[in-house]
Amino acid sequence: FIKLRNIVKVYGSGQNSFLALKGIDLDINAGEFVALMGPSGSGKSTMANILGCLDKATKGSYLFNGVDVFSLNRNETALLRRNYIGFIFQGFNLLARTTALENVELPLLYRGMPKKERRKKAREALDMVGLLEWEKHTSAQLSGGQQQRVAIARAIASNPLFLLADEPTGNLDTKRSVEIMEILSNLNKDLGITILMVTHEPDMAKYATREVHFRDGEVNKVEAVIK
Amino acid sequence: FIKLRNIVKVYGSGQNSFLALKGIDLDINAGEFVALMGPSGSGKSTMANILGCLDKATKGSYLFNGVDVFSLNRNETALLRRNYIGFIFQGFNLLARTTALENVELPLLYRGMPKKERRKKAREALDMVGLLEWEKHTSAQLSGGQQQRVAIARAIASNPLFLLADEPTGNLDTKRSVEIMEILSNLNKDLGITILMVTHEPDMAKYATREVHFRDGEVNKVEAVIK
Ligand SMILES: Nc1ncnc2c1ncn2[C@@H]1O[C@H](COP(=O)(O)OP(=O)(O)OP(=O)(O)O)[C@@H](O)[C@H]1O
Ligand SMILES: Nc1ncnc2c1ncn2[C@@H]1O[C@H](COP(=O)(O)OP(=O)(O)OP(=O)(O)O)[C@@H](O)[C@H]1O
Ligand SMILES: [Mg+2]
Ligand SMILES: [Mg+2]
Repeated sequence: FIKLRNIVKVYGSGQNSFLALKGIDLDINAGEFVALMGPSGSGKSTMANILGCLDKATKGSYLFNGVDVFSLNRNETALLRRNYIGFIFQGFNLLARTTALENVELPLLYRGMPKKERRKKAREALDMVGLLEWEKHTSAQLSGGQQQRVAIARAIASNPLFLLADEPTGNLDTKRSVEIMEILSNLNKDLGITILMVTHEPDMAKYATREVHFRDGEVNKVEAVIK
Repeated sequence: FIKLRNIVKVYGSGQNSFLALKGIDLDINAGEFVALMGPSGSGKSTMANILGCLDKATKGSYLFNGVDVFSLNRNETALLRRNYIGFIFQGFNLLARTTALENVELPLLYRGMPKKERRKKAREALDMVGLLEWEKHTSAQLSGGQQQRVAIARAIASNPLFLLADEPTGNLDTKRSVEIMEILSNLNKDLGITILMVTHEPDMAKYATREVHFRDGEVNKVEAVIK
């Protein structure tokens, strides 16, 4: 399903260049739930952004369902992302001055879903994360953990083929974190959605079917987690 | 040192009003390290913003070192905050397109510290959080956990009398989180800095001398933590 070969990522150039990924090989099979772990600054978000087709590698190749992602132009990449990928950002990335409901509807709007269906699906997703009563609040009128949950609802509302979650529970209390992990685990088991989740919390990684550990821009080890 | 009586906070007005704090009484003695815990949306950041003189309550009184905070005008409040309070934001709140070093220097600049001393203090704080090599990176060139650590360095560089930390370890791996907790614990024990830390991680709350638990805008329980 997903094949990464020799992925290198350099930020900046010349004097200011920073080598964030030093040649990553990674395979992800359809239906897996991978936990990507590692110290702060080890390259997890950089990897997630490349897998989510939000950023290109400096070198290497990325096959997504047989498609050579780095050979696509900007429009084709946006289309691939829009139709098949859901992304939960580490910094939430909600639109300011936009309500929680409108934020969750956005990816469905891009897919051309009619308004009535879009609104229904968005409300279902907000309800799953416990925020239906807050649908009219804008990002500035939500707590940190509530913004994170809106970002989660936005990514799952469209049932993407491949869901990337970058630290989805960093701002949540334990009870809410377990609720989110159960939602992701059910999406993976019941709907077969392939998931890559970045996390630094071992308790959350337990919900995954495999762990990959990064250190300083390289794969440190891969653990098959026996379920 | 700090006395809160009957603190009520309502966001918005009329139809759109939201009662976030329902009458909080809280005393904090000089030199305490209080952990403020509770579910997502229970009012912790709202409380921290009022204690940090970043926001005013709708009702109630706040005595800071004998000063009636809500009777101060904007300038006097800004002066109190600038000279006595350090704040680590849940969303980091770093200045974009500004280097890590400049971000940490900012509170020292506001206090009128001369450039040479300011630069030295800022570098010491960045070194404490492990980011001296990243001093020229701007916020966009830093990982989530690195931005969080710059926000921590910025708040501690000026050795404030009262330090507020809103979820300071949400984006950090366990090793970095423990390092930050040891820095805060040492600031509290060695320099007598009073700390209020919002956290949802029980392992981090263990470093505090007292726990206060919120639920739905009210104090749920106060636990004296025996050290
Ligand atoms: N500007 C605002 N307008 C309306 N409601 C708001 C506003 N800011 C916060 N709220 C609401 O007030 C409540 C408390 O928010 P607060 O940010 O204090 O929670 P919190 O305990 O810090 O949560 P978290 O752990 O998720 O960060 C939340 O339900 C939130 O939706
Ligand atoms: N635009 C950029 N320019 C220069 N360096 C960058 C840029 N973006 C990230 N970096 C650096 O690349 C490294 C990896 O960053 P990345 O965000 O992938 O880490 P991470 O594993 O997600 O960390 P965290 O757990 O703290 O979120 C970091 O050292 C960071 O400073
Ligand atoms: Mg990251
Ligand atoms: Mg908060």
